[in-house]
Amino acid sequence: IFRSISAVAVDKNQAAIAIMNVPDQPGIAGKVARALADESIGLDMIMQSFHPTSGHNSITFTVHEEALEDTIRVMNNLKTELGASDVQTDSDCAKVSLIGAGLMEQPDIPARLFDALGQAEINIKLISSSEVKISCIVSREDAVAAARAIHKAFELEKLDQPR
Amino acid sequence: IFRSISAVAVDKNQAAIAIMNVPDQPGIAGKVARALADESIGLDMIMQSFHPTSGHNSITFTVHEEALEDTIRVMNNLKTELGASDVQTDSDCAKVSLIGAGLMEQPDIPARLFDALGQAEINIKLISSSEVKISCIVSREDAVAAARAIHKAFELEKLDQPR
Ligand SMILES: C[C@@H](O)[C@H](N)C(=O)O
Ligand SMILES: C[C@@H](O)[C@H](N)C(=O)O
Repeated sequence: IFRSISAVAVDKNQAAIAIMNVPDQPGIAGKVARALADESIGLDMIMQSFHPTSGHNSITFTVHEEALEDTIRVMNNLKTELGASDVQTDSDCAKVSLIGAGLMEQPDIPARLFDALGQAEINIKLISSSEVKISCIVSREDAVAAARAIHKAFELEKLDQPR
Repeated sequence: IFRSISAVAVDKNQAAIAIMNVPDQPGIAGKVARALADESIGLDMIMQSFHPTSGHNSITFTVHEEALEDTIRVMNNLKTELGASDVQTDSDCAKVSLIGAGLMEQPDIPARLFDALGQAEINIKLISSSEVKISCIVSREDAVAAARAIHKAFELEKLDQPR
């Protein structure tokens, strides 16, 4: 059984927002993060991955759903300033995370996690990972089934933790 | 001074690869991660963010640079199977990470981190974050300057750690 895995965490109150097609130049991410900090908007996750067209990129943030409106306002101001193409949002977000130690050291762990969600017919909207936590954003209605599928895939019920 | 920040870590031996425009349906991320696990390819980071066109998405991985060739082979096989548009790679990757506790609780921390890189004229290729670590992929030639800029921005030299 997976000794390095300790728990599955669920946060149903998330929302995602992305500023799309900003210039891929130094200082842009700083401007965006600074504008959010100036309004004391707390961030949960930040993701920037490969972008189809070179010279541009998009930055995705997840925030507490109550902060989404403020975040949209800040991003729309930045859109004009940075010449972004648009701001995309998704208010139907729940974060489901696998928590443990050295999660990325065994390639079978991310595979088993994503397989479990796939077999449960749950679509993954966003992914972020580190050594101690792999997080997937799914729709809120899928959150409970997602947590259950991951529990089962990693035999967490055998740990009998008072979660 | 930032009590919650403890260190800056640098890993110069990374490479990034992304499978672009896969169907945004349940089970796809599982297929990709399983194919990599079957070849025992260790992953460092996994990122999936907002995608410009709905119905498709791209998944970005970072691996040890020595694993890039194997990873490209696996991804090219998947490309045909999943109907992906292409596989993008970047072998010039260094991961520079800020490590601490509760990093996302203070919005000023990500802002200061990205500002520091922007002011040092360092372009951020990929971003991934969690409560205890914010990682940026930059080009290898920028790694040392990036670590130094972050150290300075968070006054880490005052911690006088034998890093
Ligand atoms: C897109 C944004 O991350 C940019 N590359 C920067 O360094 O700020
Ligand atoms: C793109 C991929 O992540 C897909 N949404 C899945 O759930 O597997």
